[in-house]
Amino acid sequence: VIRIEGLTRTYVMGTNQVHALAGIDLTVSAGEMVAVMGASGSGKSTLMNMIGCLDQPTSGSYELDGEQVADLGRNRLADLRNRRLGFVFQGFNLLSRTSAQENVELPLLYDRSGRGGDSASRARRALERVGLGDRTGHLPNELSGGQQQRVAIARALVTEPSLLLADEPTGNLDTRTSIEVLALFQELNDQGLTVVMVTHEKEIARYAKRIVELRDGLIVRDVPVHDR
Amino acid sequence: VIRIEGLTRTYVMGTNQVHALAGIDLTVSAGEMVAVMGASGSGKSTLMNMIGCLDQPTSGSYELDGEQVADLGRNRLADLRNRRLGFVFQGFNLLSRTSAQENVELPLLYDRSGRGGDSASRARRALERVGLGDRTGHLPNELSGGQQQRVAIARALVTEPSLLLADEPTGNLDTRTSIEVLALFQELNDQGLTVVMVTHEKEIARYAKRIVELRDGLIVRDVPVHDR
Ligand SMILES: Nc1ncnc2c1ncn2[C@@H]1O[C@H](COP(=O)(O)OP(=O)(O)OP(=O)(O)O)[C@@H](O)[C@H]1O
Ligand SMILES: Nc1ncnc2c1ncn2[C@@H]1O[C@H](COP(=O)(O)OP(=O)(O)OP(=O)(O)O)[C@@H](O)[C@H]1O
Ligand SMILES: [Mg+2]
Ligand SMILES: [Mg+2]
Repeated sequence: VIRIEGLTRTYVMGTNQVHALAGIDLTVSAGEMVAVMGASGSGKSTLMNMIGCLDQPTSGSYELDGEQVADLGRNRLADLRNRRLGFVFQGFNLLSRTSAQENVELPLLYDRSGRGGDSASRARRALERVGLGDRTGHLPNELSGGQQQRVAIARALVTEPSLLLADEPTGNLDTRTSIEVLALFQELNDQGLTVVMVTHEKEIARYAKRIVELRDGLIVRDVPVHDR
Repeated sequence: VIRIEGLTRTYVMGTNQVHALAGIDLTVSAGEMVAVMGASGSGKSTLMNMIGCLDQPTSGSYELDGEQVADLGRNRLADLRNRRLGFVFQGFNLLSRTSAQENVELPLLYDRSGRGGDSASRARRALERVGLGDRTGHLPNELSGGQQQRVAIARALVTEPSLLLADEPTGNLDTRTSIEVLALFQELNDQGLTVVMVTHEKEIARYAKRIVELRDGLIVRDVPVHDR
């Protein structure tokens, strides 16, 4: 699914250069469940934005489902993102004047493949799966931090992606709610969804099958998870 | 320092009522370090907003440093907030077009007490204490999630408050950075800073001296932490 070689991402700030990614080699096959860990500032979100086709590398190659992402035009990229990828952002990125249900419905309205089904009821079902069936009409500022995070998770899953990219999906959730969300990810992974999630909590990472650790923009460790 | 009796906060939404706080009794003395825990949506941020004088209760009384908050006018409240309280928000709430250093300097510019000292160097020192000495010129969108969170922590501490209210201060931080931030809180607490922090991680809560647990807007548990 994902084949990355020699990927770098450098920010130029005045006379300074920040090497957010300093040369990443990473292959993820279909159906894997990978946890990405590492210190604050080590490059996790930058890597996730690359994989999610939301940012361009400074150098290196990225092949998604056999296609070189660098060769794809804007429309093709947007289409790929909408149909195959689900993205849970670290900062939620919900539309503030829009209800929870409408936020979750939004990706379905962009889906030109016409996969059908009533988008409002699909959105409500996705919210029920993350425990927010009684909050569908709330605006983001009428929801707690963890509830906003769960709306972002529902939005990422409603399009039935083949690859889920979740950046700190349980950062604002209590342990019990976190376990419910991870059980949902595992269930979807058993059904074939490829999952790449960033987490800083070891117990959360152990729900995955493989842990990739970043330090200063490089992968320093890539190991399977034993006795899950 | 904090004396709360019978505090409620109810949101009216159409025909529905959401009892975010259903009757809170809580006393916190000067120099305490309290962790507030509870499920997503249990009322933690609502309680923190009350304590931080950022929201008005529906009923009940709140006395801060011997003064009834309900009797205070807007100017007096703003003054109290600026001089005695430091607030770390769950969503960081940084100004997006402003550098890390300027974000941290902001509360010093509002401080009419003229406590003096060059606000730029005080802001830089606060950022160094949270490990961001080399990121002072970055805008929030040029910082990682955990770096933004640390800017929010530096901003809350730069005015040398007597009460720190931190809502999920380590939600986006890796374990090692979290420990550094909590060690800083403990050091300031040893010097007399009263700390009330929300966390969903048990290991983080154990840095405090007391754990208060919320469920559905009520305190269900209030116990000291043993063998820290
Ligand atoms: N403006 C609002 N209007 C209606 N309901 C609200 C509003 N703000 C919060 N709520 C509701 O009040 C309850 C408590 O919210 P609060 O933000 O205090 O929870 P929390 O314990 O901080 O949760 P989390 O751990 O997810 O951050 C939630 O169920 C939420 O949906
Ligand atoms: N637009 C930008 N301009 C300059 N530097 C940036 C920019 N975006 C990110 N950085 C820097 O790149 C590094 C990696 O950032 P990234 O967001 O990937 O880290 P992260 O591992 O996700 O951290 P966290 O766990 O705190 O979320 C950080 O040191 C950050 O300061
Ligand atoms: Mg990040
Ligand atoms: Mg909260």
